[in-house]
Amino acid sequence: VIELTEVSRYYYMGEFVIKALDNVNVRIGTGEYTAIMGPSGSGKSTMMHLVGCLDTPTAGTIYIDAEDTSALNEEDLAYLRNAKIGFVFQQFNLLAKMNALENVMTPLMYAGYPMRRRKEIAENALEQVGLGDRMKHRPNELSGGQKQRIAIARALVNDPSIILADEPTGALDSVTGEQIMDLFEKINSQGKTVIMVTHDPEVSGRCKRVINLRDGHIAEDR
Amino acid sequence: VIELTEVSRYYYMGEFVIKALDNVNVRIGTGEYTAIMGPSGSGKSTMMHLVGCLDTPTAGTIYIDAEDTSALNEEDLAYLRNAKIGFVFQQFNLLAKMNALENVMTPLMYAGYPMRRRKEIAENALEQVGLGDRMKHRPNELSGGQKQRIAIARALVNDPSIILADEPTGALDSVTGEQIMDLFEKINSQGKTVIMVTHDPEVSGRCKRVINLRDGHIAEDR
Ligand SMILES: Nc1ncnc2c1ncn2[C@@H]1O[C@H](COP(=O)(O)OP(=O)(O)OP(=O)(O)O)[C@@H](O)[C@H]1O
Ligand SMILES: Nc1ncnc2c1ncn2[C@@H]1O[C@H](COP(=O)(O)OP(=O)(O)OP(=O)(O)O)[C@@H](O)[C@H]1O
Ligand SMILES: [Mg+2]
Ligand SMILES: [Mg+2]
Repeated sequence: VIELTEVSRYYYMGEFVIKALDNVNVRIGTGEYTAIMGPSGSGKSTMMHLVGCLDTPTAGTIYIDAEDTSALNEEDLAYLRNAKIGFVFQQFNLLAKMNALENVMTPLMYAGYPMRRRKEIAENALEQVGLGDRMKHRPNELSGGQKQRIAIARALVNDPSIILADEPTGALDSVTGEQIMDLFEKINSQGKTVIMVTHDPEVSGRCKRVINLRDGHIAEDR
Repeated sequence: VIELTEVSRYYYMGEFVIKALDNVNVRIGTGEYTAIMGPSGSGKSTMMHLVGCLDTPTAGTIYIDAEDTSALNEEDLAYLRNAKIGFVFQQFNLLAKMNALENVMTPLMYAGYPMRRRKEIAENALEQVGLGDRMKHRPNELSGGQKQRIAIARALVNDPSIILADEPTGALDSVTGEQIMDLFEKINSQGKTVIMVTHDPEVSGRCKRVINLRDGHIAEDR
């Protein structure tokens, strides 16, 4: 369902070029449960942003469901990002002026649900991540792990077929982290494709496939 | 060197009160190497902010080096925060408009060093955390783990006697995380007091004392 063909992402800084990703080739099948690991700065978040259509490659092609993403118009891209793909950001990227419930409701506007239904779906999602009693809190009134869980709830709320999670348990204690991993496994068992960046071998140990990045290349894929 | 006596931190939200910390009593001696653990939302960051004099308690007293922090004037508090205490924030709190080097240099202005010396000290600190080749990058041009390491370098650059680190290896792979732990251990062996919030048992396993928080209380202290 996801295919990267000779994908590179370079950053040009004066006379230097930083090869965040360099000639990456990978295919991920529908319904797979894949972990992406690698040292800090090895290109994991860069790869996730490219797959999530939040960034465009310097070279190479990205296919989502057999479609070349560079050939899609703005409307189809928006559909991909909002309806088909759920993205949990490494830094959460919550909107500071909205509370938890409003943050989780934002992707539902795209799906066209009426207000009352959006509120219901979002409340459910927040209860699923254990934040039923924090719905009216704004991000700066929440702990790190609570913000992370709101980012997760928001990514899942549109029931997307592809979930891209950039270190989704990084700010969580082991018990809460376990609950979140159970949630991702349940979603994967429903046929969704789950790709998760993680530094935690406990997390990658539960994934069927582990891709290791190093300096912008795929070092290992097992 | 750090003492909390019946410290509480409450948040009043309409008709609710959230007891982020509730009647906490703890004494941490000079040169100790203490881990603080507990579930997401249990009050760890709240406790760190109170100890770091970045927040004031709703009740109770906080003593740093035997001084009651509520009795200090603005100048003495600024000295504490800038010179005596180094704080690594859970969300890094880097300044977006400055590059890595400038971010690490900011605490040195307080110490009154001339520009060239500040630059030198900051460059050293960045090399110590493996970011010698990222000095001119701004935070949005850096990976999550790179931002975390800049936050660490900035916290250590004034050679403070108390280091408060809120999940300092949360965004790091195990190898980079090990290097950072070695750095903290080296600092602790020089007599600095190190208090580290962590979810990682590998990290807390290296600390001589582990304090467990739960719902704003100390559940265990060993
Ligand atoms: N806008 C940018 N300009 C220049 N370099 C960048 C930019 N964004 C990222 N980089 C560099 O690209 C490399 C890969 O970054 P990326 O965020 O993908 O790493 P990562 O594997 O997610 O790391 P981490 O585990 O620390 O989050 C890093 O070395 C980073 O410094
Ligand atoms: N400004 C605020 N207003 C209301 N509640 C708050 C505020 N700040 C924090 N809280 C609440 O206080 C509790 C403790 O927060 P704290 O950030 O100390 O948790 P934590 O132990 O650091 O969690 P984590 O491991 O997730 O980072 C949380 O339940 C949080 O929702
Ligand atoms: Mg990353
Ligand atoms: Mg915290």
